[in-house]
Amino acid sequence: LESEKNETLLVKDLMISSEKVAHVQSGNPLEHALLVLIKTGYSSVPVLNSRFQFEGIISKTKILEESLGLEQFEMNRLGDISVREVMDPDVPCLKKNHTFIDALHKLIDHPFICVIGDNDEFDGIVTRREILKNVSKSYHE
Amino acid sequence: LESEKNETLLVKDLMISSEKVAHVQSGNPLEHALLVLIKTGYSSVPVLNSRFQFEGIISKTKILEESLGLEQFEMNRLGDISVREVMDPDVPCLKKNHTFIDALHKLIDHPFICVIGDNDEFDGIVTRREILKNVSKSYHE
Ligand SMILES: Nc1ncnc2c1ncn2[C@@H]1O[C@@H]2COP(=O)(O)O[C@H]3[C@@H](O)[C@H](n4cnc5c(N)ncnc54)O[C@@H]3COP(=O)(O)O[C@H]2[C@H]1O
Ligand SMILES: Nc1ncnc2c1ncn2[C@@H]1O[C@@H]2COP(=O)(O)O[C@H]3[C@@H](O)[C@H](n4cnc5c(N)ncnc54)O[C@@H]3COP(=O)(O)O[C@H]2[C@H]1O
Repeated sequence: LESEKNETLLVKDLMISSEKVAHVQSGNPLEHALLVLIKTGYSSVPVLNSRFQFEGIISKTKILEESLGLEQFEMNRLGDISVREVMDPDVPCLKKNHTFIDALHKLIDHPFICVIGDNDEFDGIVTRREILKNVSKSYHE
Repeated sequence: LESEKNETLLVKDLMISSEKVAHVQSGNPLEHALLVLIKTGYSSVPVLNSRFQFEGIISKTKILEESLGLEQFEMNRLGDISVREVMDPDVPCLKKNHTFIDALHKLIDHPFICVIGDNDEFDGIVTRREILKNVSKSYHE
């Protein structure tokens, strides 16, 4: 049965590997992060430290919230705040040897899940799109 | 088989109905739309006209692209541009009597799909989260 085939897939077979994943560095200012997010078109991306270890997730919403002043948008502030200060460090992650089902379960509440190694090294991401493609295949057989 | 149960679900059983969907009006300025997107936390929402008919989708990325000046962000422009001028009017939609499989297929490339009636009236949206919840249930039985 096709759905049984999916159940044997591992995260490492499903993930977009790190070199293809847009990210920002935790020490960079929000202004830089916002430009990366606009240029790549992504609503949120992983945050890594200078040793390429995973630290959290930064989104356009979070950055824009910081720019909201009393009367208007105050984009100048964004040069003075680092990504690390506003990123979300508290997100679920996966390991490369986790399963399709582990990924499916976590992707119910998150558009993508980061894959990290034993030393927090950033390996890649699993996206909802990848899971949905596999599920769609299993319904067509 | 659980996966067969999913195949009989219709879009009307899966959708978030219109009164629960955040949206903006096509005649409103981008500045208003951006505030709605930040306040609700959504990366993009449906655009409706004054008769509650579906017209397109507006995203934070699209609005922020409009604010990018030569040297910096120029948020003042956003008061002068209407949602209709920059929204994406060219998105796939579904009808209430379409199936789970129709929705699954369109959600491979879109985080949500708008559901519209015969007269373009806006009925609701189907989200990836809703499909993934159903798929996850079918793997646990
Ligand atoms: N440049 C592009 N080309 C084609 N389609 C695009 C696209 N940008 C966005 N999409 C479509 O929009 C969905 C939502 O993108 P979003 O940026 O909100 O949310 C994305 C983004 O936050 C992150 N993501 C995906 N690919 C990434 C990458 N290469 N680098 C960094 N983050 C990525 O994972 C989330 C879910 O991605 P997913 O593929 O499931 O779902 C994507 C994809 O179907
Ligand atoms: N306030 C909140 N509470 C709990 N979880 C939240 C949330 N805001 C976002 N999320 C989570 O983040 C995912 C991506 O949200 P995003 O805003 O990029 O993308 C959303 C948004 O563009 C749109 N959307 C979802 N619900 C909406 C609503 N009630 N009104 C308007 N647009 C909605 O559909 C896309 C996919 O939604 P989906 O539920 O599959 O996936 C959501 C959900 O899992």
